[in-house]
Order: sequence, then structure tokens, then C-alpha cells
Amino acid sequence: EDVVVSGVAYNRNEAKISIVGVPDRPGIAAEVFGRISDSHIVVDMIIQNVGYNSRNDISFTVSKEDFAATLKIAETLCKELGAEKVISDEKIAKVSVVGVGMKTHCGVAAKMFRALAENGINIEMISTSEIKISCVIRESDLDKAVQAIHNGLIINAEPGI
Amino acid sequence: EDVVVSGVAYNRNEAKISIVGVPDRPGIAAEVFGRISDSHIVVDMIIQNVGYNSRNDISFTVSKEDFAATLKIAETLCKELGAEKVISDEKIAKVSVVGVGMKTHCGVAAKMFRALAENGINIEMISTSEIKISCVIRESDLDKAVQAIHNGLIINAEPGI
Ligand SMILES: C[C@@H](O)[C@H](N)C(=O)O
Ligand SMILES: C[C@@H](O)[C@H](N)C(=O)O
Repeated sequence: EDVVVSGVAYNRNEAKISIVGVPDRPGIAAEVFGRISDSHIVVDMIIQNVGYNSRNDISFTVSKEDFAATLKIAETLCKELGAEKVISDEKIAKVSVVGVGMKTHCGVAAKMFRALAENGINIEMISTSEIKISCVIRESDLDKAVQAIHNGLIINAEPGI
Repeated sequence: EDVVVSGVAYNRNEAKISIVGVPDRPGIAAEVFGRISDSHIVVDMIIQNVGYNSRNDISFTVSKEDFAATLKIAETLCKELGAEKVISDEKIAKVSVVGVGMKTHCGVAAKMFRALAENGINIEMISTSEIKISCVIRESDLDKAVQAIHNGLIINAEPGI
């Protein structure tokens, strides 16, 4: 589903769901994603930051088509796990910088974040790997974001990368 | 730095730093990673989940060698940005499942999390891409984690993948 434009990839077809305040103990993530997987729903990003007071928030994205069904599952899980609440948002998009050998990661990440910042785009979530830096932003900011990253980074024009 | 064992990758040489309660507005992530990049420090993972009340937490990992220097930078940034505090932890490790075409992502993620859970290993942070599901865990759990994932998942024995 990701559209790749010589180093910048983006996906408009994303919705995010967060199960807030899950118990931060072994087995919780397994239960959440086991249940979603059993429902044959494909998850794109999974993001979990550091927990506090034995609680944590687990966020993930699915396609907009799967959003309603996944939200139901998340709400059921929230009750079963004794989590605090579910929050969700369909008006997001994912924008990524893709490149091999980004272990000089930090320079590229800084440039990407700078490009977004200079265009007043708030970065809502961040997830990275060696080859990809992904940011969740407002869907309405996506076109501006892709343009900004193209302008701000020297993208090796290798099609399909 | 990642050691890859036919589908399972791990990195013992990681330390995590979180700048807690940064203002959740454009420009903050750019400032944080611009400063670290200018100091010639390589960042591995960057994780940021959804913010609350106009605040968010930005977490990242660096090598243990770079930890002390990065912590100083983070503490300076914390003051300058008016963030709440810095938390850090050297006793972590990263364990990942690596595979191409993991858009059936959720099944693999669920299996990985289940393998860890069944061995009583708490998953502290999660970050994913299409080809990699990474978890931050206690460093002391790493050997058990790698073994558990090998046992729990059918890993295509392609060396170097
Ligand atoms: C919060 C969740 O990730 C939990 N720590 C687990 O290990 O499943
Ligand atoms: C918290 C931080 O990511 C902020 N939202 C930014 O855009 O820089």
C-alpha cells in the first residue's frame, strides 16, 4: 500500500488505534496482536514507548477499511485487559524516508524532521528501522510533507526505492 | 552492530534515553535529533507514541559507548525545551524478527510477542517496519529471548537474513 517516490514513501490509507493504559506485564502485547491476527486484520505500524507505573500504551495502524472492525476488537480487549481506554484517529497518514544504510540515521532523521517542522507539520508518532524512518502526521498535511521532504533531503532518484 | 541469526537479529550494545514531556509541537523532534546528529552520535531506534495534553515522550537508543555523552545532550535539551525530565537505561537489549514481506505482519508479531511472553519476558518498547519487528527488553533477558523466538517461530534458515 505504500507509494514510493525515490526515497520518500507515503501511505494515506492508514488509521491509528491506541489501547491506553494496558498493564505493562508479559503477555499483553501477545494477546492484543494475537486477537487482531486471528481476525485476519493486517497491522502496519506497531509503536510502544516506555511504560510508567506498570502501565503502557500500545498503538498500531491498520487500513481505513479495517478500522471499524479493529476498533471493536480493541474496545473488547480494553475491557478484558483492564486497560484505561481506546483512542483512535482515521485522519492520519504515514510518511517515510526510505534508504539503505541509514545508520547515519541521525543525520537523515534530523533532516526529515526539520523539513516537516519548517512546514509547520506536527510529528505525531515516530518509528524507525535501519532502512526506514516513518512519521505519522495529519492526513491533511501529507502532500505538503512529501514535498517538504523532497525539497529538504537530497533523494537518490532510484525508482522504486 | 546487529547480530543476525537466520531471521532473528539482536543487539546487546544498546542504551535507551527518553526525553519525557517535551512540548508536542513542530520543531521539537528536529531540534533533538539535529543536536545529537551534530555531535556525531549515531542513533539506532527512535520511538514516539501518541502525545497527551500537548506533551509527548521521545525515546531513542544509542550504543553503550555513546550513552554518557548522549545523556548530557539530552539533559541540556530537556532544560532548553522545557521538557519534564530525562529517563535512561543502559541495561536493555534489542531483539528483532527480520523477514521480507512481513505484511502478514500481525501473525508474525503475535508469534514473536507470544514467544517472549511464554518465557516471562516483558516487552518494554516496540517498533516495526515491513521487514522488521523490534522489541526492547531487559539485557538480562536477551539470550532467553533469542532462544524463545527461535523455538516459537519457524525461521527460514537463510544465513545473513
Ligand atoms: C505493554 C506490553 O507490551 C507488555 N509489556 C508485554 O510484554 O506484553
Ligand atoms: C514531539 C515532537 O515529535 C513534535 N510533535 C514535533 O513535531 O517535533
